[in-house]
Amino acid sequence: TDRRIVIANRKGGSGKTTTAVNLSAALAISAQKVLLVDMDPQANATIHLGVKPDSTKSTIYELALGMEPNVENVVIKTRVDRLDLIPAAPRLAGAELELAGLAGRELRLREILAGVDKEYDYVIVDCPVSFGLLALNALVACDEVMVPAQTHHFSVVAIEQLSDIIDLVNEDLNPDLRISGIIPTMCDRRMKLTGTLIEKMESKYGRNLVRPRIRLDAKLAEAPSRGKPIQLYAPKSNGAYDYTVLADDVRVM
Amino acid sequence: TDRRIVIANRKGGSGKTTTAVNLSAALAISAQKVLLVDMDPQANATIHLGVKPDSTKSTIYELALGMEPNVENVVIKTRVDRLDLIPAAPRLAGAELELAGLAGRELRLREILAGVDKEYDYVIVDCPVSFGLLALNALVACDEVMVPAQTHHFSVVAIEQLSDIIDLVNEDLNPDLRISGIIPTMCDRRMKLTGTLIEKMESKYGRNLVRPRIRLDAKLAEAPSRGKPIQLYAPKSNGAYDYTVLADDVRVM
Ligand SMILES: Nc1ncnc2c1ncn2[C@@H]1O[C@H](COP(=O)(O)OP(=O)(O)OP(=O)(O)O)[C@@H](O)[C@H]1O
Ligand SMILES: Nc1ncnc2c1ncn2[C@@H]1O[C@H](COP(=O)(O)OP(=O)(O)OP(=O)(O)O)[C@@H](O)[C@H]1O
Ligand SMILES: [Mg+2]
Ligand SMILES: [Mg+2]
Repeated sequence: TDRRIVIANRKGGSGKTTTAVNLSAALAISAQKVLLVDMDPQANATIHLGVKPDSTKSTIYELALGMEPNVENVVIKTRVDRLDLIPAAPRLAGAELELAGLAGRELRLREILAGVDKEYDYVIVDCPVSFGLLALNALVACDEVMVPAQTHHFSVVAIEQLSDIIDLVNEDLNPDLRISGIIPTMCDRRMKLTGTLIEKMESKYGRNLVRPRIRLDAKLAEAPSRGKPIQLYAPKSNGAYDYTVLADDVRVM
Repeated sequence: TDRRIVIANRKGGSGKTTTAVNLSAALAISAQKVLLVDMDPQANATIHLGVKPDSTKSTIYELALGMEPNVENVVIKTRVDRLDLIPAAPRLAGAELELAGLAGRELRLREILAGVDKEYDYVIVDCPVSFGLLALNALVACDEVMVPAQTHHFSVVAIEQLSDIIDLVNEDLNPDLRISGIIPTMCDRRMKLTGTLIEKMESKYGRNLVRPRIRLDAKLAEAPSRGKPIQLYAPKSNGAYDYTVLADDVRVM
């Protein structure tokens, strides 16, 4: 069965893109066929994988607005075997307004993915931080939400707000959607706040929901400037190790 | 002359709220009269100053939509002498839609501030990360934009995008608006990326525009859970020191 996972968090800079890219790469390296979909007009995931957003003729924007009917014409192979990408670009920002008037505007991504579903073991969707039609499309198209969360004070409230949004989406658009994991990110052992926040998340959401943590590692912040996931940029780093551990955990869930 | 500074950056988690709160507190402690305006429905700045967003009857939302005509009924004194706050609350998210239909919808904050201008030396506005009517109101009401930016790869592109937005705002809504500072945040000396990115910002925007950097300090991340700015929570910390240096630099600009 293929799994469709949206990576979301209303708090900015919580590690969504870093997780979407590196978890996807780790899964692909462990022989899973993975499609990463960039739903953010800032196209950080696209850039992270070495694709220049302005150089791509067809992106999720053209697919969403129907100018490109064939998803095969948009999917790009990446430097990682078995990891494909549907890129984003700045013009995707226009889709928020342009989709607003269309019937079935929340179902665009679901319909696009129906065209490629059989080919992939995992579809991972990187969400923009602002909550609008693009983020809603991601929530409606997927079955699971994973929440990368910095172990800082504002993270808990952000998870609660996301949880409320998911309850609304469950009401009619997508009854099956649920949070399947909270991923503590940028964990710095020297900060006592890290331990405090992880305990808070475990007691609030249950230990089963809290996935293996990702440690703070400068290499994770450097990798995007090389257009590579951590596994290609710094395969022996803590960051590469942690995302491999996370991928193994995600696979046996 | 009073200065109105909006703290903005399209990249999430770049230190906007941490800067808005701690810079405001540092200015107030140095005998400036400061008004901090929270324009983010996530109300992080409000929470950071120890105010519970749900407990406030009147917030920027009521002012923006005219349900409360008097700004004096909304301004709250904070734990820091000379630092006042106009709080935000989750219901502010509704203003994006509700203001959309009104004439002069980008001028609401400018009009509100006209009612208190004389009383303050500084008005500092914390912006939401998503760009919508709330952020636009902040850009139209202020004269300067300061950009806290993590010294990571995606920050440079985010500053360029903000710069393009400011050019658009200059065309009719606010010809005087300009970026008056880029503040490198969460700087970790051990990361060579920090030095690289600061050099990039200096060569692109000029050394004069790059303000004193804020170092990574766990105390800055802990302070919000105590509802205090860094100067009250940990007055001897690097974080408190760095925001004092920044405030002194801002005052002599
Ligand atoms: N574990 C980590 N160690 C060090 N740096 C990290 C780590 N995870 C992410 N980063 C860096 O922190 C910054 C924020 O991470 P990222 O862009 O993944 O967050 P995001 O949630 O996608 O942000 P946005 O809300 O803007 O979409 C990036 O520059 C990234 O490279
Ligand atoms: N210099 C620093 N050292 C350590 N932690 C920091 C520092 N600056 C900010 N933080 C922490 O990093 C997180 C992100 O910072 P902050 O919330 O200020 O960013 P933001 O740009 O306002 O985010 P958003 O895009 O969600 O509004 C917060 O938990 C904050 O406490
Ligand atoms: Mg991102
Ligand atoms: Mg903020």
